[in-house]
Amino acid sequence: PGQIIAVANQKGGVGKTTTAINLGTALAAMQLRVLLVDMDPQGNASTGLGIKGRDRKVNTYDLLLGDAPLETVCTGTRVPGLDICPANGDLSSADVALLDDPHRLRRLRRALREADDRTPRGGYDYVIIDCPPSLNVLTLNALVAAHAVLVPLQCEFFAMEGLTQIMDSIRKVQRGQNPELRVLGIVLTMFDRRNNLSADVAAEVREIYSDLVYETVIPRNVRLSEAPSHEKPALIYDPYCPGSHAYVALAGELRARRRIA
Amino acid sequence: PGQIIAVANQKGGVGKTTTAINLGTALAAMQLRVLLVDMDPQGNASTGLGIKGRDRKVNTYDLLLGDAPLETVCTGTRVPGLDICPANGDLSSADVALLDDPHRLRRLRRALREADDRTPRGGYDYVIIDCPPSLNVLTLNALVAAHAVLVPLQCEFFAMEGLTQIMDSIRKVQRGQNPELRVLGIVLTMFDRRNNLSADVAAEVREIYSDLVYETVIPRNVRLSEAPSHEKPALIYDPYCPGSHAYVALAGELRARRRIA
Ligand SMILES: Nc1ncnc2c1ncn2[C@@H]1O[C@H](COP(=O)(O)OP(=O)(O)OP(=O)(O)O)[C@@H](O)[C@H]1O
Ligand SMILES: Nc1ncnc2c1ncn2[C@@H]1O[C@H](COP(=O)(O)OP(=O)(O)OP(=O)(O)O)[C@@H](O)[C@H]1O
Ligand SMILES: [Mg+2]
Ligand SMILES: [Mg+2]
Repeated sequence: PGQIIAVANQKGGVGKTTTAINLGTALAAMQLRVLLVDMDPQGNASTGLGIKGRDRKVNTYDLLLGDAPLETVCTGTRVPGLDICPANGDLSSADVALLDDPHRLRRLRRALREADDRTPRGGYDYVIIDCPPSLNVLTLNALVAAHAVLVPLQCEFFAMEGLTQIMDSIRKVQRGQNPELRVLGIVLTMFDRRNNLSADVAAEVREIYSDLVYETVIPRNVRLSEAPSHEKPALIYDPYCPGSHAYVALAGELRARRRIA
Repeated sequence: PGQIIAVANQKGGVGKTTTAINLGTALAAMQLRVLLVDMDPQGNASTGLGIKGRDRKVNTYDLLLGDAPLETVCTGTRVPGLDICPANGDLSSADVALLDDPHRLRRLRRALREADDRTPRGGYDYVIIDCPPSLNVLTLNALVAAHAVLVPLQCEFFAMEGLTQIMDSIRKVQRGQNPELRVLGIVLTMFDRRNNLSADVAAEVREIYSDLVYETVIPRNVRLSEAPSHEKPALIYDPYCPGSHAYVALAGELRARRRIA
């Protein structure tokens, strides 16, 4: 396939889903073909793109269990060029269902690679995987399947503290099941100009992780949190808001960094 | 023991840890003896109360595995009357370690009840359990151990969508391993007067869940998110800020509701 990017951070509420939806939309707006894989039993990425409950009967859980191929599971969205593998609560049974499979962490990798074998060049330019807030079998499947991982980091103290845990998990996967996995970068989210905390966190993270931290910073912007209730990405709900601009810039920076890497 | 309250919601970043720390502190300030059990491998409640990594060698993981009794695991904090069972990354191995135990969901319940048998009246008035952002073995242990569950709800669209999932899980536990479990209430958090989204979400939740929703609303207040970097609850870091006032009011409402219940 094209580049498979996992959007992961075990800290909750840092902007994983908001980043997956809006980065995906911004890339699709550049005439790229994008697939969003919703790996969270909360199904927020699916909800944010307007996928109704009745249209998730076949979903990422079936993909992981090998009960349905990618072509059957994925469906179009109201964003041209952006497809999605939707998710619902079924996914929370994946832990138990895959227990006895020694290769349980490679299920998603296999499903994506097999789909690519069937349609090598007709596939997607980018596959973006939205992960749940934990380091469980779902997030590990995403890290094993991915070429690279993007870590959204809320500009808050607890989120900064949690950075070492996700970086440790990535290193473990690199040493084990996916040596080619690389860290695409850290994206600062919900940056609030009005308080010092955001600036302090941003400065500290840039000092420790330097070039890994993207130049593009996603500001705290209420339009980003209003958009899901309208079942649209912010880029469609309010294309001129600061949040949308930031995600378009993020897509640009991601593409530019790819050329350099 | 006294009343055991689980603070739970699988949606990430809704204010579970902030509520556990500051509600615990507000109850301790009323001369009540409070124990905070950190059930999250992120260990944010432990960090927010200044427990260093070297002081978490014995932690909630040992309590769950039965390797150490409550008296050995719990330790004092800088808040008079507030003890904590600290947590660290060890806890993320609990899933696998408890796999073969048919009673794996009752481990915390057993540890707390056994401690109470040893010191019936000398124990705690309140035990508050901070849960991770998932419905896994850790959160289920908390729901099986608890008398009641408090659900923090961020005033955002995705968080509101997720309310049915936590309510479903609570019902399953009530029908199964813990029939006495009751829903203490829903606490609206990060309410932002500046935008309509908070007001819309609050109105919708009050309409659906009516009396279950606490009168006390926790405002978005940067002092709440600054406090953990000083290793203090907001009630000590800045006792007069809107966030601290709200948590003191929450403790008052919780006590009053208990008399009525
Ligand atoms: N830059 C932003 N400005 C304002 N609100 C935001 C921003 N990014 C995300 N939000 C809102 O903050 C909340 C948390 O974001 P989101 O759900 O994307 O995080 P997450 O990491 O996917 O959460 P989870 O850990 O539960 O999966 C959501 O209600 C979202 O709408
Ligand atoms: N009322 C508030 N006003 C402003 N910031 C807040 C408020 N409540 C919590 N925060 C901040 O928002 C972030 C998320 O809160 P917190 O970590 O308590 O949520 P959580 O539900 O415990 O997250 P997780 O799902 O990762 O366990 C933290 O950085 C915290 O400091
Ligand atoms: Mg999410
Ligand atoms: Mg927490």
